[in-house]
Amino acid sequence: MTRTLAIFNQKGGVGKTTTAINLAAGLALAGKRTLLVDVDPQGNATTGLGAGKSTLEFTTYDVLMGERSWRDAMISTGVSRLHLLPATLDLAGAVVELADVPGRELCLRNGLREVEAAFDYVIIDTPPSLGLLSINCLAAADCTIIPMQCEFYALEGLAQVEHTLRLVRRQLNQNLSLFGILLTMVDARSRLCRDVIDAVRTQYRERVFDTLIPRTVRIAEAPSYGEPVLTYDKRGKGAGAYQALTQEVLAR
Amino acid sequence: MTRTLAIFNQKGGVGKTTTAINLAAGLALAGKRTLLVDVDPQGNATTGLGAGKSTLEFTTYDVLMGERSWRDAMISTGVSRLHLLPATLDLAGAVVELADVPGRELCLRNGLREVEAAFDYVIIDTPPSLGLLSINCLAAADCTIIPMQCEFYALEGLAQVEHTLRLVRRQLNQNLSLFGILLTMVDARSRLCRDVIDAVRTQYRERVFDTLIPRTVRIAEAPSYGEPVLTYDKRGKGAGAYQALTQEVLAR
Ligand SMILES: Nc1ncnc2c1ncn2[C@@H]1O[C@H](COP(=O)(O)OP(=O)(O)OP(=O)(O)O)[C@@H](O)[C@H]1O
Ligand SMILES: Nc1ncnc2c1ncn2[C@@H]1O[C@H](COP(=O)(O)OP(=O)(O)OP(=O)(O)O)[C@@H](O)[C@H]1O
Ligand SMILES: [Mg+2]
Ligand SMILES: [Mg+2]
Repeated sequence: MTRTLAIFNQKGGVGKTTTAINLAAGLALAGKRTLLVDVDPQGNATTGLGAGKSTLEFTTYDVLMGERSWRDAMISTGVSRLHLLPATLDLAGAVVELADVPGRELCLRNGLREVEAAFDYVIIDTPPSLGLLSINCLAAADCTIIPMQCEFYALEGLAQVEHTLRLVRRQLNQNLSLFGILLTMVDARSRLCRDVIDAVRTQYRERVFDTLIPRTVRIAEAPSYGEPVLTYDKRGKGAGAYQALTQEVLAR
Repeated sequence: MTRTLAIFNQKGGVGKTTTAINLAAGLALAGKRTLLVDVDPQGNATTGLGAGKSTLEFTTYDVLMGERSWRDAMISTGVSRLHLLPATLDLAGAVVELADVPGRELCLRNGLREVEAAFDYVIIDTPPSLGLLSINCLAAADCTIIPMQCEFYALEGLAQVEHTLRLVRRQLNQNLSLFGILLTMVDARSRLCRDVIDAVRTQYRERVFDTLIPRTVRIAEAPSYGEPVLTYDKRGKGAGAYQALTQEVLAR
C-alpha cells in the first residue's frame, strides 16, 4: 500500500524541504522504494539532492501539464532506492497556464497515477503558499506532515494550515488526513521555543511527533554538498533526529 | 518625494516581515510619516504590530479589488507616525478573483494612488511566492530590499529574485531598482554564514547593506507582544541593527 505524504505549511522557511529530503532519504535507507516530488518552483529539493537543473530533460512541470508521465521525468539520486521528480522555475508558469483548465487542482494527482506500482512512499515538497501548486499537492496526498518552527508566527500559521486542510478535504480529497506536526529548528535553551512546544503538544496531543529536530550547522550545510544530512553527517544530531522521525513514520 | 519600498524574496522565512515591521517603525521613529502595507495572506505584519484581525473593517484585499481606498483601510499602530494597511486570509482569494481582470498586476499600484500626499515612506511586506500578489507589490514599488539568510538555498534564491526583478522591470515597471540586499539572522560564529556573506558582498558589492541583522531571541519574541523589536527591546542588539539599517536607508 503506497503512502503519499505532502510536507506542507504555507509559512515560509519552516523546514519543509529539509524534512522532505531527509525523510525521503531515511525511508530509502530503511529499504523502502521512495519518490520525492519537488513541486516548488524554487527547486530547493532538486538542488539539495545534487541534481543539476540545466541538464534535466523533463520535470514536474511536464507531469503537471499532462505532457509526460512520472516515469519519463524521474531521475535517480545519490541514495539507492530514492528517486526524484525534479523542479525548475518553469513550474511557476504552470499556475498561469492551468488557471482556466477544468480540474486544474487534480493535475498532480492525475500525473502520479500508477505510481503505486513502483514505490512504497511518495514524499511531496510544497512551496510556501496557498496557491494552485499547494492545492494540487494536497489533492494528490493521502496525508500531510506539517513542519513548524517554535516561533510566534508559526502558531498563527497552524490555524491557517488547518483551515486549508479542511477546505481541501471538503472539496477535493475526503481522505486527506493530518499525519503529524513536526517541530523543527528546535533550540531547547530558548524559552520561546519551550513555550511554543508546550502550546502545540497541549492542543494537538498525539498528532505531534515525539521527535524534535534540533537546529544544527550540519543540517544547514548539507544542501551545499547536494546530500541529505543522513549521508553528509550520518553520526550527527541532525541525522539522528531524522532517523528517529523515519522510524516514527514507519511505525504509524 | 515619497519612496515606496517592497521587501521581497520568494524564498520563505528569510526575515521579510521582521524587516518590514522594524524598518517601517525605524523610519516613523526618525520622524517620517510611514505606511506599512501587508500584502501577505498570512498577515504576519498585521499580527506583528498587534492589530486584531477579527476587528478590522477594511483590509488590503478591499484596496486591491478597487472597492476601498487606502484611506478607508489604513489603521494606526502603537508607533506614532506609523500606519498599517492590514491583511487577512481573504487576500488569498484575490489571486483567483483577479485572474481574468485586465491589468491585474497593477491593482495595488492603482490602489495606492495619491499616497504621496500623506506619507514619506511606504513599506510593502510581500508573501513568499512568485505569484500575482508579489508581482503587484513589485509593480507598485520604486525599489526593493531583498532580505536573505546566510544559507545555501538563499544564494540560489538570489539569482531567481534577480530574474523576477528583470521581468517586472521589462513588462510592468521600468523604474524598479534594487535598493539593497540585507543579510539577516546572521550568526558570525558559523563558517557557512561567513562564506555566504563573502560570496554576496563579492558579487553585489555596494548593493549589499553594511548593516548585518544578527539572530537574537528578542527579535523572535517581539511579535508575540505585538511590537517591533525597536520598542520591545530598544537597547538590544536587534533594535540596534534595525536602527542602523534605518539610517542607511535614510542616507541613500
Ligand atoms: N534543523 C535545522 N537546523 C539548521 N538549519 C536548518 C534546519 N532545517 C532547515 N534549516 C535551514 O533553514 C532554511 C529553511 O529551511 P527549508 O528551506 O527546508 O524551509 P522551507 O520551509 O522548505 O522553506 P520555503 O518556505 O522557502 O520552501 C534552509 O536554509 C535550511 O538549510
Ligand atoms: N534576526 C532575527 N533573529 C531571530 N529571529 C528572527 C530574526 N528575523 C526573523 N526571525 C524569526 O524568524 C522567523 C521568520 O522570519 P519572518 O517571518 O520575518 O520571515 P519572512 O520572510 O517574512 O517569512 P515568510 O516567507 O513566511 O513571509 C519568524 O518567526 C521571525 O520571528
Ligand atoms: Mg522549501
Ligand atoms: Mg512574512
